Amino acid sequence: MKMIMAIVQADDAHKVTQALNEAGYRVTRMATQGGWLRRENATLLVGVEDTRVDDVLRILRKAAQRRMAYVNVPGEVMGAYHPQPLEVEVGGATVFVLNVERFERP
Amino acid sequence: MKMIMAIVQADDAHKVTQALNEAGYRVTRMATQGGWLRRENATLLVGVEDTRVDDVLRILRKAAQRRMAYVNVPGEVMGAYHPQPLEVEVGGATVFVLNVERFERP
Amino acid sequence: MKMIMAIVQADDAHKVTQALNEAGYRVTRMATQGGWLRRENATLLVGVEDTRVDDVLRILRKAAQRRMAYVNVPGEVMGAYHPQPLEVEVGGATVFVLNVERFERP
Ligand SMILES: Nc1ncnc2c1ncn2[C@@H]1O[C@@H]2COP(=O)(O)O[C@H]3[C@@H](O)[C@H](n4cnc5c(N)ncnc54)O[C@@H]3COP(=O)(O)O[C@H]2[C@H]1O
Ligand SMILES: Nc1ncnc2c1ncn2[C@@H]1O[C@@H]2COP(=O)(O)O[C@H]3[C@@H](O)[C@H](n4cnc5c(N)ncnc54)O[C@@H]3COP(=O)(O)O[C@H]2[C@H]1O
Ligand SMILES: Nc1ncnc2c1ncn2[C@@H]1O[C@@H]2COP(=O)(O)O[C@H]3[C@@H](O)[C@H](n4cnc5c(N)ncnc54)O[C@@H]3COP(=O)(O)O[C@H]2[C@H]1O
Repeated sequence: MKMIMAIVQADDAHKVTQALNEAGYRVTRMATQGGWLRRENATLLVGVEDTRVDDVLRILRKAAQRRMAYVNVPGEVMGAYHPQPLEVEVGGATVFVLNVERFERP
Repeated sequence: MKMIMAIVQADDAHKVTQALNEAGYRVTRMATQGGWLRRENATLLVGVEDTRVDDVLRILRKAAQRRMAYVNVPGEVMGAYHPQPLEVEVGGATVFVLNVERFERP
Repeated sequence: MKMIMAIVQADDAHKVTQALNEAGYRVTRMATQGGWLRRENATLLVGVEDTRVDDVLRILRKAAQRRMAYVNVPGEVMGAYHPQPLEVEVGGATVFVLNVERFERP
């Protein structure tokens, strides 16, 4: 079994969770925060059989499209002052796949 | 060392944490949400020596009893409308055991 | 790749995250709670290349100093009543390093 930890934008979390659930995958959602932009995002925990990892990645790619957006960066990030909004890439997912040694439902 | 990630019902989280603490185990609690029923639940992180995993599972089984309950399922889950409450199994724990390569207290 | 899970005091989370970001590390922050003192703390997720783990530990040691403090312990912990504040060690970090089998940005 593998534990997939997928960090997605807060706005994409609902759509991604629904797409995974409809494909039969179980999902647990954690409200998290990005360290750099200090904006709310979401980390989804998805425990799946080893053979299902690629299918989950396919669903993530489709449901969490990467796109460019203008965001207000907190003034004191890295000490410089950003009076203008900064164009950063948002959307998409950052995904870590970890091995699960045991899965139990005591 | 192993990292035990135990997803339990929100109502059981306090009782489970206390039982683990009283047995000498350290616990970190995360407020999480189920993807399917969209209800609050809790994910407990418990880092333990390899030989202690079965003892933690025993405590989880005892403190988080599985039981049937009626819940209101959000109307648009999977597109169908559920006017009546649905009987689902609640309680219990969903447990993932991951390997910890290093444990440090810098 | 490794996933570093660092549990730090809530008061230290911002300073630690900034120090890691300024060193070029990506950080995701989760608001968590200690099981024993039931106080807010923070769990930081930092996915890094294998060779960078020691550098992250060095930054954690510097930014999250361990120190003694008086805290009010919830009355019913372990059944005993603590009328006086208890001196416990706070600060510092509890760090788990887990192996990441795959890292993807679908
Ligand atoms: N130290 C740094 N120097 C320069 N640029 C930086 C930086 N830290 C972050 N960025 C940039 O800012 C975006 C938002 O980062 P944030 O930390 O708020 O939000 C991040 C963070 O919460 C998480 N994340 C990404 N990589 C991670 C990793 N290796 N470990 C833990 N969390 C990660 O995913 C969110 C989106 O990341 P993404 O890479 O798409 O997008 C990142 C990246 O393009
Ligand atoms: N492999 C896994 N990976 C990550 N998290 C996991 C997981 N298995 C369980 N969980 C977490 O544990 C909660 C309880 O799961 P359980 O399987 O007992 O009880 C579940 C299950 O009986 C059912 N269910 C969940 N997803 C389903 C799906 N895609 N299709 C059919 N039934 C589903 O609804 C109950 C509540 O689900 P909910 O998502 O609200 O809440 C889930 C979810 O937060
Ligand atoms: N192996 C592990 N697995 C998961 N999470 C872990 C962990 N070790 C530490 N943590 C997390 O780190 C926080 C600080 O732990 P620390 O050991 O420095 O400081 C601890 C420790 O000195 C003491 N303590 C905790 N549990 C205890 C227990 N069962 N018996 C005796 N002392 C305990 O109280 C302090 C605060 O504990 P609290 O639970 O509120 O908060 C803990 C907990 O959230």
